[in-house]
Amino acid sequence: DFIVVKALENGVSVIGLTRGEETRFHHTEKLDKGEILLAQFTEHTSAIKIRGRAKVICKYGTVMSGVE
Amino acid sequence: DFIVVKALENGVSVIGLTRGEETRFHHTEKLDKGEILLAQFTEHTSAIKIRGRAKVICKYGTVMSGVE
Amino acid sequence: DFIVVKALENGVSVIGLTRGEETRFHHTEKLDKGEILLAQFTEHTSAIKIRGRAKVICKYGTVMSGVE
Amino acid sequence: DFIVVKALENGVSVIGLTRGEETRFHHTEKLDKGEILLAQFTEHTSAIKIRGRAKVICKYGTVMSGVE
Amino acid sequence: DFIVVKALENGVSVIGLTRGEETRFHHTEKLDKGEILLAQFTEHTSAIKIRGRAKVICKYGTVMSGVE
Amino acid sequence: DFIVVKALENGVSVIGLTRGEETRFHHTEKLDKGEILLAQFTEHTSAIKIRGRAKVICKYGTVMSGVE
Amino acid sequence: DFIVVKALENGVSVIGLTRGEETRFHHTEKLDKGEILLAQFTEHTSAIKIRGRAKVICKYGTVMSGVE
Amino acid sequence: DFIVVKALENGVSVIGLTRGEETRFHHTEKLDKGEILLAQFTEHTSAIKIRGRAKVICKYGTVMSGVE
Amino acid sequence: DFIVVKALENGVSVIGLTRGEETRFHHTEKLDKGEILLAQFTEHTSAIKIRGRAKVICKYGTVMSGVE
Amino acid sequence: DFIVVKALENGVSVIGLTRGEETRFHHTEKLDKGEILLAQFTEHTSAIKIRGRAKVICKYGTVMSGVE
Amino acid sequence: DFIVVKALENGVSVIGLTRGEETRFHHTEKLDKGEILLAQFTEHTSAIKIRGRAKVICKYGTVMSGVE
Ligand SMILES: N[C@@H](Cc1c[nH]c2ccccc12)C(=O)O
Ligand SMILES: N[C@@H](Cc1c[nH]c2ccccc12)C(=O)O
Ligand SMILES: N[C@@H](Cc1c[nH]c2ccccc12)C(=O)O
Ligand SMILES: N[C@@H](Cc1c[nH]c2ccccc12)C(=O)O
Ligand SMILES: N[C@@H](Cc1c[nH]c2ccccc12)C(=O)O
Ligand SMILES: N[C@@H](Cc1c[nH]c2ccccc12)C(=O)O
Ligand SMILES: N[C@@H](Cc1c[nH]c2ccccc12)C(=O)O
Ligand SMILES: N[C@@H](Cc1c[nH]c2ccccc12)C(=O)O
Ligand SMILES: N[C@@H](Cc1c[nH]c2ccccc12)C(=O)O
Ligand SMILES: N[C@@H](Cc1c[nH]c2ccccc12)C(=O)O
Ligand SMILES: N[C@@H](Cc1c[nH]c2ccccc12)C(=O)O
Repeated sequence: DFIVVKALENGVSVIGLTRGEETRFHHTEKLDKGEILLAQFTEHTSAIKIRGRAKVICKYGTVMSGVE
Repeated sequence: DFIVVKALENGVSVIGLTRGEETRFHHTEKLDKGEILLAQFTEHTSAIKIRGRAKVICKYGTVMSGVE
Repeated sequence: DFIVVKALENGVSVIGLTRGEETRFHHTEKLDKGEILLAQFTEHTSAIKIRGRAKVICKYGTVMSGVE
Repeated sequence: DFIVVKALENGVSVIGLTRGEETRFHHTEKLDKGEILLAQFTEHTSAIKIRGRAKVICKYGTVMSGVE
Repeated sequence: DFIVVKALENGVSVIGLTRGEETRFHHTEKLDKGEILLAQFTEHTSAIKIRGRAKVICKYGTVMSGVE
Repeated sequence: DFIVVKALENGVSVIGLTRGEETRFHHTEKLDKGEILLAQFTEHTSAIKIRGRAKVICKYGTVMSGVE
Repeated sequence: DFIVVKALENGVSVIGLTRGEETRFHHTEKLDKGEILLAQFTEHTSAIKIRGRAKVICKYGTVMSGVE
Repeated sequence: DFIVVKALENGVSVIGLTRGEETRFHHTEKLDKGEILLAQFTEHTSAIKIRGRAKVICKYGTVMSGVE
Repeated sequence: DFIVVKALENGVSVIGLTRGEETRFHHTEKLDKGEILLAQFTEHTSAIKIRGRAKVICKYGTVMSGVE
Repeated sequence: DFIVVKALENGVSVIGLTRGEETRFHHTEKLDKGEILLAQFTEHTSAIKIRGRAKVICKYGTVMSGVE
Repeated sequence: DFIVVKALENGVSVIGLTRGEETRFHHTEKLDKGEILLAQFTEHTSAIKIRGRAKVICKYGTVMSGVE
């Protein structure tokens, strides 16, 4: 499984949360407007948090993050 | 399997319940309005509880949490 | 496999029954109105019982629990 | 595989039959009207018998048990 | 794989035939009118015989057993 | 894989042919009118022969055996 | 994978060809009109030849063998 | 995977090419008009060549071999 | 996975390219007009090149090779 | 899983991010206008970032990267 | 997974990029107009680059490479 994040503004954060007993942020990928990140769930990433205005695409369809 | 939670208000809680004989809360991820969390079921998380107004998307479709 | 339970009133119970030769209740998760629980079948849970008014969603669709 | 049973009257029985050379009842779960039980086929349960008025949902659709 | 049998009269027989070199009846489950049995093919059951008026549901659809 | 055979007359034969280098009949299950047999391909059965008037249902649909 | 052969005349032959370096006939099953044979590809059978007028059904649909 | 070849004339050839570093013909099955051969790809056959007028059926549909 | 090649002229070449660090031609199968070759990707073939006018059929549909 | 990137201008970057505890850029493939790159998620690549105007195609459909 | 490339002009390049920590070109297959190459992702090829005017077909559909 992977997700697609397209930034609709500068400074969008795609944050990886650790897999395992403990849950913390292990990486934040910053995206500028128009940039696209395709990111998998992995051995180290079992949850992903999105901050800022972006289009988030996954197997369930498209969801918009951020406040209008 | 993963679920998608989009917070529709500040202070939405996405709570991971432990897998195994014992069932307790191992992590609560707080979301501000507009933030999105994509979270898997994992070796440590076999149930997920959502508190507050949010859009919850999974393979069965979209369900709204919280009281109108 | 997991199911989704959305409580339509306070005090909804989602009860896990043990897997194995013996069948007994190992955990009861109480839900307040509007709260959502997503719960898997697991190594310890091979049956789930729902008490109270709730929307129960699974791969077969949606079923309402509780008495009208 | 799991099935969903919604009791339409009090005293509905969901009976687990043993897997293996011998076939006998290993557990009977009683349901009150409106209660829902989701139950898997398991290492110990290879057949399930339903007595009383209930809605039985599985991958083949919905079947009503009991006499009108 | 499992099948669903709903008895349309009393005394319906659901018979399990043994898996292996030899083929014989290892168990007969009697159903009263309205009762439902969900039964898997298993390590011990590679054929199932139905006697009496019943609705038999499997992945190929519904077939009625018994003589009109 | 399993097939469903519904006898449309008395004396229908469902014959299991042996798996392996040699091909011979290992079992003949006789069905009376209206009786239903659900039978798998197994470690011992790699071909099945049907004699007499019957409805034969498998993943490819329904085929009628016997002469009109 | 299995195929279904329904004989439309007496004397239809369903021939199993050996799997392996060498290809020869290991078994011929004769069918009378109306008889049905369901036959798998197996450890010993990697090709099947049909002679005579018959209806041959497989995952690609129905093909008629024999000359009109 | 298997293919179905129905000969539309006498003398149709279904040729098995060897799997492995070397590619040569290991078997030619001759078909008379109306005969049908169902043949798998196997440990010894990784390519199949058809000569003569025939109907060739596989998971992609039907293709006619031979010159009109 | 396999592909189907139907030659639309004489002298069509179906070329197997080696799997592994090195990429070279290991076999060229010549087809006359109307002949059909069904060829798998294998342990030794990870790319296939087609020269000449032919109909090439695979899971993505039909593509015509050669110059009009 | 793989993605398809078609550059709509010169200088499009397709960046591979490392799999594992650490997340950094391990390779940047530069594409000129019209060039196409098909790239898998791999043992070394668990996220891919796209900079510049391009058409990005994956199992969820097509997304355009870059600013209009 | 494999892709299909049909050259629409002479001199189309289909380039294999190495799998592993390092990313470099390991093979370039030149195609003349009308020639077709079917190429898999492999143990040695985890990305493929296409230069020149060609039709590129994969599980997501058809994309045209090269500049109009
Ligand atoms: N560390 C947690 C992260 C997580 C995944 N899904 C969750 C749902 C809720 C809370 C935390 C999580 C785990 O691997 O299980
Ligand atoms: N610890 C429990 C958590 C759980 C999962 N599904 C449930 C259903 C009901 C109650 C508890 C649960 C388990 O892993 O099995
Ligand atoms: N302990 C039982 C629980 C159970 C699962 N499915 C059932 C159906 C009926 C009765 C009990 C059950 C088991 O694991 O098998
Ligand atoms: N003990 C039996 C129970 C059973 C499963 N399917 C059946 C069908 C008919 C009769 C009994 C059964 C078994 O595991 O095989
Ligand atoms: N003992 C047989 C039972 C059986 C399964 N499918 C059949 C078809 C025909 C006759 C008998 C059978 C076996 O396991 O193979
Ligand atoms: N003994 C044979 C039975 C068989 C299966 N499919 C066949 C097709 C044709 C003739 C015989 C067979 C085998 O296991 O292979
Ligand atoms: N003995 C051959 C039989 C065969 C299967 N498919 C074929 C296609 C053509 C010719 C022979 C065959 C094999 O197992 O491979
Ligand atoms: N011996 C070759 C046969 C083959 C399969 N597919 C091909 C495509 C082209 C040329 C030869 C082949 C192999 O197993 O790989
Ligand atoms: N030897 C190469 C052949 C190959 C497969 N796909 C390719 C794509 C481009 C160039 C070469 C190839 C390999 O097995 O990987
Ligand atoms: N190194 C990270 C890369 C990554 C994958 N998915 C992510 C989502 C968010 C942040 C980083 C990532 C990992 O393998 O897990
Ligand atoms: N060597 C890289 C090649 C690669 C695959 N997908 C990529 C995406 C971006 C950049 C490089 C790549 C790897 O195997 O992972």
